[in-house]
Amino acid sequence: MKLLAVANQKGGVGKTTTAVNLSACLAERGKRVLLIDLDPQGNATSALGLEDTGGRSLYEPLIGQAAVTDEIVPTRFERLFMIPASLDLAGAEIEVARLDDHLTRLREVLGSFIPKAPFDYAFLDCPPSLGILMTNALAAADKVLIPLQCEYFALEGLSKIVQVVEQIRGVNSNLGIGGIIMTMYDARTNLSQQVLNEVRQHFAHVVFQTIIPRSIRLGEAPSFGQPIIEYEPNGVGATAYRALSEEFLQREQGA
Amino acid sequence: MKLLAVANQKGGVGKTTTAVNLSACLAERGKRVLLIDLDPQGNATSALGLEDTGGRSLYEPLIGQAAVTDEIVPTRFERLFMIPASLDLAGAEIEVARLDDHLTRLREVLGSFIPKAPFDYAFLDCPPSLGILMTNALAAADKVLIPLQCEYFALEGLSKIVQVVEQIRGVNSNLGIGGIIMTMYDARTNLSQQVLNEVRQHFAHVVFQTIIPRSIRLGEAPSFGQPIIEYEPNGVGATAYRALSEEFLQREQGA
Ligand SMILES: Nc1ncnc2c1ncn2[C@@H]1O[C@H](COP(=O)(O)OP(=O)(O)OP(=O)(O)O)[C@@H](O)[C@H]1O
Ligand SMILES: Nc1ncnc2c1ncn2[C@@H]1O[C@H](COP(=O)(O)OP(=O)(O)OP(=O)(O)O)[C@@H](O)[C@H]1O
Ligand SMILES: [Mg+2]
Ligand SMILES: [Mg+2]
Repeated sequence: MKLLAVANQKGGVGKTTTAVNLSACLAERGKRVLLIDLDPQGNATSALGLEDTGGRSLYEPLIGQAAVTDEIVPTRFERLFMIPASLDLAGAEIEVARLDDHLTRLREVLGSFIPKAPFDYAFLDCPPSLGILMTNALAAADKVLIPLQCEYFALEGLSKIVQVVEQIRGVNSNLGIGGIIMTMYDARTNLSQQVLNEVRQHFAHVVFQTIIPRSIRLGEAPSFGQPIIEYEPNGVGATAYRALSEEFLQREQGA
Repeated sequence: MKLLAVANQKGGVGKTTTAVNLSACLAERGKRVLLIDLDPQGNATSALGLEDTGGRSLYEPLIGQAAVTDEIVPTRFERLFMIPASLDLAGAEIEVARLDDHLTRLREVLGSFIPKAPFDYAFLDCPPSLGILMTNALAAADKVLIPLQCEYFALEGLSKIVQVVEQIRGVNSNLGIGGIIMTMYDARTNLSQQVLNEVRQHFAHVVFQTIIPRSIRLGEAPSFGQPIIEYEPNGVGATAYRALSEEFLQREQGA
């Protein structure tokens, strides 16, 4: 199983939308996928319609009171499983911070699970911050996917997440940048084009060719608990995330 | 001086855009305003074109190594001053967490400054999280302004920030909700209208009448280091934030 963090400390750039829809598209293509909601907000959990999962989350495994496998729940989509978030998860930041291994706690917790996990890929949807949950995700992951909104503040923050990835390599030498995914691209504006050009110039080999356009349907889908391939199967959002899943697999298989 | 936190743990909802442009509009109307960037990302700092301020930030005052007044810098706008952010600020979360008064540290630091501060209003631009910096801001503030993007996930998170405000009242009984500000409203979509209706139904007395529309100029302005009233003085963004500043003052004076 390959473990990928979906992370960017800038808020609202499309981390959850990307983690949920990329997972759904990979499951549609026959891959077995585990989506882990590491954000106490629980947006990925509600985006798949999993409201009440009996408080399951990574919280108890992180504090050593449950096994990872106890927290896995099926979704109604074939081959797509989830470890949901619960509000306890916010408490995990404080509890993990007090441990000696506060940086590598998640890696240890997942360490015995990963080798026998029945999944091809697992994605960690990270909260918008440089706190414990996000750094734990980077310390545990094989790769990080960086969704990047086509806006000025998001571009400004890119060097920061790249710097953090460099620093985490101190504890996780395996960590690589799996790619930068341009999101909420609005072809009618110069700003989107400028940000895209800038990123393509400085991160030519890392940025995905697939661009996710701004589409209101992507914003509507989570209110119905549906990934975009169910909510609007033939729209621009579904087409883009299917193309992203194809490009993702090409990179993985070429890796 | 009145101290207001601009906060919402949901990312990308318009906290910085609101803090910067409301501050600029109030200064334009003759108020003396201090904008404090409490987000290590430093978006409010760059939105006013203050790139290099010699590392000034609230970091040293928070750890007791400098006075608040040392960190105040002028902007090129009359009556608008700033305490910028620097990357050290990320370290403040960890250092403050270790103090006994980790929840009220900012309030103590500002306590001796506020009574003699030469400002009418101070706004704290908060990072997207439920961490130390945000809870410190709420523990110190007289009121909290909650920008709310007209999207499903943002609506889902509203009960969370309201709950956190309730909890903080334990250490800051003075804290009130100054208002909910609807942002990035797109009149062409049902989603925006649904979210607005929902918020008006449950928070009728708290939500501002002024709605901030989605306008690409608001996204472009920070790349020039300009508030919207300078970048596009007669556009929909400037008009909306001027109307918001008027409604804000009416509430303040009526209070
Ligand atoms: N391509 C898109 N087009 C239109 N809306 C989008 C798109 N991608 C995401 N959204 C919407 O934009 C908002 C922000 O996206 P999302 O919540 O996925 O970002 P995030 O980075 O996970 O946010 P946070 O930092 O709070 O975790 C959401 O309301 C989402 O529905
Ligand atoms: N009304 C608007 N219309 C169009 N774009 C907007 C509007 N308000 C904000 N933006 C843009 O949307 C993005 C998110 O806004 P902003 O950064 O102010 O949110 P935030 O809540 O401060 O984010 P964070 O959670 O990362 O601190 C920015 O790129 C900003 O320029
Ligand atoms: Mg998210
Ligand atoms: Mg901000």
